Amino acid sequence: IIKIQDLKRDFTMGTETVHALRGVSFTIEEGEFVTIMGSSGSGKSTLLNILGCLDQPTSGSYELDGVSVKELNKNELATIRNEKIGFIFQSYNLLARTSAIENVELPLLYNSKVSTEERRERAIKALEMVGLAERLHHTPSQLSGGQQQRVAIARSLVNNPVMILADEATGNLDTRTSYEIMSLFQELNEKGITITFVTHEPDIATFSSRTIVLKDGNILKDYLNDDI
Amino acid sequence: IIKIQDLKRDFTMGTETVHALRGVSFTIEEGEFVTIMGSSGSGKSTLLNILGCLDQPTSGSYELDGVSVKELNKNELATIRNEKIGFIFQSYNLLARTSAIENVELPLLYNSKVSTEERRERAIKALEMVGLAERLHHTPSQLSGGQQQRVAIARSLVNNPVMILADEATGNLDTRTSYEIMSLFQELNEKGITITFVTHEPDIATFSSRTIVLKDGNILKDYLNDDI
Ligand SMILES: Nc1ncnc2c1ncn2[C@@H]1O[C@H](COP(=O)(O)OP(=O)(O)OP(=O)(O)O)[C@@H](O)[C@H]1O
Ligand SMILES: Nc1ncnc2c1ncn2[C@@H]1O[C@H](COP(=O)(O)OP(=O)(O)OP(=O)(O)O)[C@@H](O)[C@H]1O
Ligand SMILES: [Mg+2]
Ligand SMILES: [Mg+2]
Repeated sequence: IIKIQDLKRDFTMGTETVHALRGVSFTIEEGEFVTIMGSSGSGKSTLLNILGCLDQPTSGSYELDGVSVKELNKNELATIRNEKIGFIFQSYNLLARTSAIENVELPLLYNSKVSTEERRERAIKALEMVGLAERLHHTPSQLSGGQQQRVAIARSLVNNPVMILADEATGNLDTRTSYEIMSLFQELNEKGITITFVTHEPDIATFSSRTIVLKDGNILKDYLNDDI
Repeated sequence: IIKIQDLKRDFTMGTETVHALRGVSFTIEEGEFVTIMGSSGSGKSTLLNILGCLDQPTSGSYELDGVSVKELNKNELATIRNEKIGFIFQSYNLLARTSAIENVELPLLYNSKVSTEERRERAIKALEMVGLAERLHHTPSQLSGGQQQRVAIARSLVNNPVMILADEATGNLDTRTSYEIMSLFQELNEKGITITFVTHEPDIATFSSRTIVLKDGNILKDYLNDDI
């Protein structure tokens, strides 16, 4: 479902250039559950943003579900992001003045096939799945860090995406809550959803079937987790 | 240096009241290195915000360095926050339009005893200590999540505080970088700085000498780490 070939991404600021990705290649099959690890600054978020069609590479190719992403126009990219991909940002990107339930409903506002009642039901169900049934009407500043993170997770699920891209989705959660979220992701994966999960924590990586390790914008290792 | 007695903090939103802290009491001696753990929503940030003089309890007492914090006026609180306490926020609270070095210099702007040159030197040194010597002029959006977190850490150090309050300061860092940051905190602790560190990760807690566990706004356990 994902095929990247020699992906490069440079950030140029005046005279300085940061080579965030220096030629990354891999293929992810539909239904896989892959973990991406690597040290702070190794390029994980940059890679995930390209996979999520939020950013374009400087060079190299990205095929999503057989379609070359470079060929798509802005509207087609927006539709893919909204309907096919559930993205969980490292910094959540919640709307500050809206409640948890409204934040989670947001992706459904653009979906004309979903009625107002169904939108509310789906949002409530997603928040229940992450343990936030009692925080529906709190705004982000009225939520703990880990609760905000879980609102971001719930929001990524409401459009029934075929692929979830999660950037550190358990970074602010205690061990037990993290394991509950990872079990939820395993359940979604068993239903066929492809999951690409960035994490720093080795024991979180064990919930997936394969691990890709980045170092300074390159792939250091790419191995199946059963091999450990 | 810290003495809290029966601390309570309620958040009231309309008809709903959240009892974030339900009567918390402990004493932290000068020079201790304490870890606070607990599940998402158990009250850790609420507690830390009160200890950092950023929030007032609903009831109960807080003595900082022998002074009852309730008796202090706004200016005295601001001075304590700026000069005595280094606070690392769970969501960093960096200024979006300013570079890493300017963000780190910020607490020194209010310090009339520090010249412009010394301010710049201290900021550079703090950023070097967290491994960001090559990112001085990047703004937060030009930094990775873990790099932003480290800018927040560096900023907490520049005023040479007597006490550091860190809310999940390694949540977005890979294992090796986290251990480097924890060693840095151990070094600062050996110089006499009192450290109170909120974390979810048990192996990060082992860098401290004592662990306090919160559950639903109450203290569940309070033990010395050598006892484990
Ligand atoms: N301003 C607020 N208004 C209403 N409720 C709040 C507010 N701030 C926090 N809460 C609630 O108080 C409880 C404790 O929040 P707190 O941020 O202290 O948790 P925490 O232990 O830091 O969690 P985490 O590990 O997820 O960061 C949570 O259930 C949260 O929803
Ligand atoms: N917009 C930008 N402009 C300049 N440099 C950038 C920009 N975005 C990222 N970088 C740099 O590119 C490198 C990779 O960043 P990226 O966010 O992908 O790292 P990461 O692996 O996600 O790190 P972390 O684990 O800390 O979140 C970092 O060194 C960062 O400073
Ligand atoms: Mg990142
Ligand atoms: Mg918190």
